[in-house]
Amino acid sequence: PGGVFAVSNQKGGVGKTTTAVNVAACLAEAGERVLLVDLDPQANATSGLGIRSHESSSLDLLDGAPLDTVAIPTAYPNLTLVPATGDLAGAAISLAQLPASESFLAEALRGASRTYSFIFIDCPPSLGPLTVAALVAAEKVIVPVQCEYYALEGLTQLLETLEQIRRGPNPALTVGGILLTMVDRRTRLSADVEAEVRQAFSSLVFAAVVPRSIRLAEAPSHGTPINAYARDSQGAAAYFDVAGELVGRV
Amino acid sequence: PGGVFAVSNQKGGVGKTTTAVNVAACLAEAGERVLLVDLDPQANATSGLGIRSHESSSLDLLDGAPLDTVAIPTAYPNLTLVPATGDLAGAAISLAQLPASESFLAEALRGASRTYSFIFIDCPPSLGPLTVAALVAAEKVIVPVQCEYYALEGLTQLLETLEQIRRGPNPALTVGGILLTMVDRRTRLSADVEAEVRQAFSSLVFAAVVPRSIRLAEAPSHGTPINAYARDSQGAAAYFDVAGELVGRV
Ligand SMILES: Nc1ncnc2c1ncn2[C@@H]1O[C@H](COP(=O)(O)OP(=O)(O)OP(=O)(O)O)[C@@H](O)[C@H]1O
Ligand SMILES: Nc1ncnc2c1ncn2[C@@H]1O[C@H](COP(=O)(O)OP(=O)(O)OP(=O)(O)O)[C@@H](O)[C@H]1O
Ligand SMILES: [Mg+2]
Ligand SMILES: [Mg+2]
Repeated sequence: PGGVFAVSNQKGGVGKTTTAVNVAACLAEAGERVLLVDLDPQANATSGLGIRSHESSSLDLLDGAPLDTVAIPTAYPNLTLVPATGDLAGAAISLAQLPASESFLAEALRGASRTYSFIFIDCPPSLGPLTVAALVAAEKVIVPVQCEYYALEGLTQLLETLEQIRRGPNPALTVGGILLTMVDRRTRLSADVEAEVRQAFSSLVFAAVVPRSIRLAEAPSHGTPINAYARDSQGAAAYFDVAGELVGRV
Repeated sequence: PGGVFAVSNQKGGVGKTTTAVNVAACLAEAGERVLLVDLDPQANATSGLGIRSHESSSLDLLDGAPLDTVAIPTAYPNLTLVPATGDLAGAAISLAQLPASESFLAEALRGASRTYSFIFIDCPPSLGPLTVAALVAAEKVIVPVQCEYYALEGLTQLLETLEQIRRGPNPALTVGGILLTMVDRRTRLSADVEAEVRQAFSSLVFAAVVPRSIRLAEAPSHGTPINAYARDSQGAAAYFDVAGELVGRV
């Protein structure tokens, strides 16, 4: 099973990093060899796994550094990280100017599936050059969607971009799943958005949802994924469900 | 009083659009002539004000279109909008390649302070060319910060970028205020983040905070600002307070 997954949505704050970190951690705990690539200049996935200082980063892959010189172990068995750096923000500009630079990550990850059964790429909140590089490198895209109006609105724009990538540099790219996050079924808004997404996108939408759970928001300040921070929380249960469903979908 | 304010934070989903739309609407209701410029390809501020279709957009300002051919009235007296379009995403790439393009918005807004007492620019969740153009055009920056860990982490990176803009193309740029959003004083996380931000940034932080309020998340699906959607809600009271404090700060 497995594969290379971009976790992407240009809408900000929908749970991309939370999903990338926690699905990766749950699969690693289940014995899968997992690589998490942080491609966001904010480097939230890096700090969310408790990594403070590191020599190299995903930026070095742009200069052709081999993956195994950049990937570092985390405190969690089976979970390896390519950390990010703030300097990635500058790379977005230079990427836009280099020809065929959109495939730098695809090249860096070539052959990595022999070492890792699952590879996740945490994307920044945009459809710029860094996200394009992730979409070119990925086989599938996981799209977290917060159960609120603005996040719903952005879904169409994202799916159009995926279609362009499919027609262009990466014909193999498919939607691995749309994941509803920060679900609060007590509110009408959340229920309405969930109903609309399931109606519009039906089987593309994960059956599992991630409820709004304070433990998920607390875990990053401790630099730990949810299965290490609050194993018995609703948030942990949800991400174990998502990870299980993902294994079934691939 | 008044001035040109960029509403910016590269962290996604912290309440930039919600703050830009609602502070603009509250000031307009108080009789100030307000212009809201949507510079985000997601065009959330545009749909948040109920504007569905429009001929021109902030992208046309990049081609030198005069402001008064692009700015359109909204349903709310004293509130004028420069709508956004998804095509702005492509502009970010071409902006990066043109010399001195970072001042296209500053040029377009030259003289606009004779017509509008307050001008707000809603920025995308990045520190890329569109946000740089907004920071070059602005006199002050309003920084919404969600009371959660990842948002706190990003604050230092943002303030460093502001310093670079001040040393470079816009020496007059200052921080107009840091606004704590989605505050939920029942949770320890929110209280801890609030305490840390106030301690680190003291008088830069608005005394007024914006509580987490479902009405604020519902309003955009009705295309109305909070003072029109739920005038008696905590969310509306908070944004009237923020607007009032902003007038006092300028
Ligand atoms: N299910 C949840 N319940 C409660 N809080 C959550 C949940 N998922 C994410 N969060 C919190 O919401 C905020 C946004 O989530 P996150 O940073 O993962 O989104 P993102 O899409 O990666 O943001 P960005 O667009 O900035 O990259 C974070 O503070 C996170 O801790
Ligand atoms: N105080 C609040 N209480 C409850 N919900 C809020 C509040 N402020 C904003 N929201 C909701 O949270 C989500 C994120 O807010 P918003 O879109 O304004 O952030 P943003 O920083 O503009 O995001 P982006 O980075 O994508 O531009 C939206 O669904 C919005 O409706
Ligand atoms: Mg993120
Ligand atoms: Mg916004």
